[in-house]
Amino acid sequence: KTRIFTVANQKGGVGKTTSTVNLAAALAEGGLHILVIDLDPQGNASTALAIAHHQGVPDIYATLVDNTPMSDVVQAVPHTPNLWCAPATIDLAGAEIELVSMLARESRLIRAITAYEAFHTEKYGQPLDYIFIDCPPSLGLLTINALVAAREVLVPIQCEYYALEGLGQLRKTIELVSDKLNTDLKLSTMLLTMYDSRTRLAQDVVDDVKANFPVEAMQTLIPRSVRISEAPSRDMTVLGYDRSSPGSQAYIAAARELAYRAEGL
Amino acid sequence: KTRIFTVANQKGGVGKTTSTVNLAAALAEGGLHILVIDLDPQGNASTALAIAHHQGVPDIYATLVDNTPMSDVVQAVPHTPNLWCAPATIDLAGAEIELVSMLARESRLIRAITAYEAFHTEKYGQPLDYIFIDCPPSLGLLTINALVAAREVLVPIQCEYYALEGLGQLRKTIELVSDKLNTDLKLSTMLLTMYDSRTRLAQDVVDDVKANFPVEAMQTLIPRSVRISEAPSRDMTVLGYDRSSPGSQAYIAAARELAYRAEGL
Ligand SMILES: Nc1ncnc2c1ncn2[C@@H]1O[C@H](COP(=O)(O)OP(=O)(O)OP(=O)(O)O)[C@@H](O)[C@H]1O
Ligand SMILES: Nc1ncnc2c1ncn2[C@@H]1O[C@H](COP(=O)(O)OP(=O)(O)OP(=O)(O)O)[C@@H](O)[C@H]1O
Ligand SMILES: [Mg+2]
Ligand SMILES: [Mg+2]
Repeated sequence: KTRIFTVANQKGGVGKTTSTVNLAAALAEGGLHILVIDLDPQGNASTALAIAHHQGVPDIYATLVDNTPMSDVVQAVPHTPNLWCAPATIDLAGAEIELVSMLARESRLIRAITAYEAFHTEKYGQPLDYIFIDCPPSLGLLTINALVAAREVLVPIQCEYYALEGLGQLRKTIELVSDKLNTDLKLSTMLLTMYDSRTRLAQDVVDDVKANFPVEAMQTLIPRSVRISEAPSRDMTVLGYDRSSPGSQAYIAAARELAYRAEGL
Repeated sequence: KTRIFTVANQKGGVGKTTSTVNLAAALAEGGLHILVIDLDPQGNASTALAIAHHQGVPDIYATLVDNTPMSDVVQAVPHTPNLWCAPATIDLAGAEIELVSMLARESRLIRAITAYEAFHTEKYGQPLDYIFIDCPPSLGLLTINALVAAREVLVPIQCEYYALEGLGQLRKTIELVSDKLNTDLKLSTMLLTMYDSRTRLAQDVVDDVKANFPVEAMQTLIPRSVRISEAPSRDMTVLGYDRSSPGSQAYIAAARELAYRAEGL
């Protein structure tokens, strides 16, 4: 069964895009078929995967609002076998307001994904193994669509002071969606990012998260690493940019841990 | 005349809250009367200024949606003379959806600010010199309210690769607001944050921003500094936490530069 993750946290800059892109690349290396859906109007995931996403390129906005099939939007990621991406263009910035008054506004993405999964299996002779949906830093209708479409939520948590402040709100939103729109949905995974062993604060956040979320918190910590932040400027994931660096090795280990953790823990 | 800044950038984690809080504290030290309005449902600015903002505390949501006067919401910041804050509680998370169908939905904040300015001058015998509005990482109705209320926009820009990706969208939104809702509004200031001289990338972003925005870009760069990220965990601004640190000195210099730059450059 395809594992569908929504990568969400309304706190900004915590590593949602970075985690989506690097986990996807690491899993694709293992031969699994992976789709990344970019649901952030900034299009950072599309950029990091070197996918064209200037205005005019068919994108996830066209799928959500104009009912363009995802099969017309998804592009293969250059130089990375087994990895595909449905990009976001600047058009997506208008989607939240437009979706407010549309019919079935919360379930447009899940319907598009279900159709695409059948298309992918038909075309490539094997199903998608993972889908990662990269969300913007808010809990609006784009993130709601992602939560309705997914079975698991992966929450990146920056090892900084504000990290736990918004978690209550995020959990409440996930509970609301699983009550009313998607009973399968589960906050299954928390990934600690930008861990800087020089600061006491980072260790406090790690201890806090592991104490409050012993089951969901991943063992693998992602270190703060300049190579991770430089990789997108070379249109590469950190695996392609500097494979032996601590950041790349951490995402490879995290992908392996994710694969071993059973769904619906 | 009171200078009203909206601190906005829909890219997450770029230093909006950190810049709001530390610039405000530095200006207050100089004897100026400063108000910070927390418009982010996460309430990070309220936390950093040690302002109570648990559910039930009168907050900016009450002002925007229930017409509670801001004078009932604003609290003095402990241990910091001349600095006040209108906090955000978790209630604010519902505001964007609720505002969609309300009358004068874009101008609720400006009306509340105008009334509060008169109240402040009456009570303290001097007007507010600066108001900073800390925005969430999105361009929804909360940020629109802030753009309608302000005369200047201050955009923090992280010295990282994705920094320039969303700027087009932000400028477009500012132009729309200044066309239709607030002719005074001007993107007057760009502050480069988390500058890490170890990486080539940081210098590239600085050069890029200075080339594209020669007038708006501030000369002062804010360095990446652990002391800045640790300060909120002690309920202090970085000025209170470690005044002589490079981060604190940079915000003091930036506040001074901001004060010298004439409005409407
Ligand atoms: N482990 C890391 N070490 C160093 N830099 C990192 C790390 N992870 C992410 N970054 C950098 O931090 C910034 C924020 O990361 P990213 O954009 O992935 O966060 P995000 O949560 O997707 O942000 P947004 O809320 O805007 O969507 C980026 O410039 C990225 O390159
Ligand atoms: N100059 C700096 N050096 C080191 N850390 C910093 C610096 N500025 C901000 N930070 C840290 O980076 C993180 C993001 O900063 P901050 O929360 O101010 O950004 P923001 O733009 O307000 O985020 P959001 O988009 O969620 O509102 C915080 O943990 C903060 O402490
Ligand atoms: Mg992102
Ligand atoms: Mg903030």
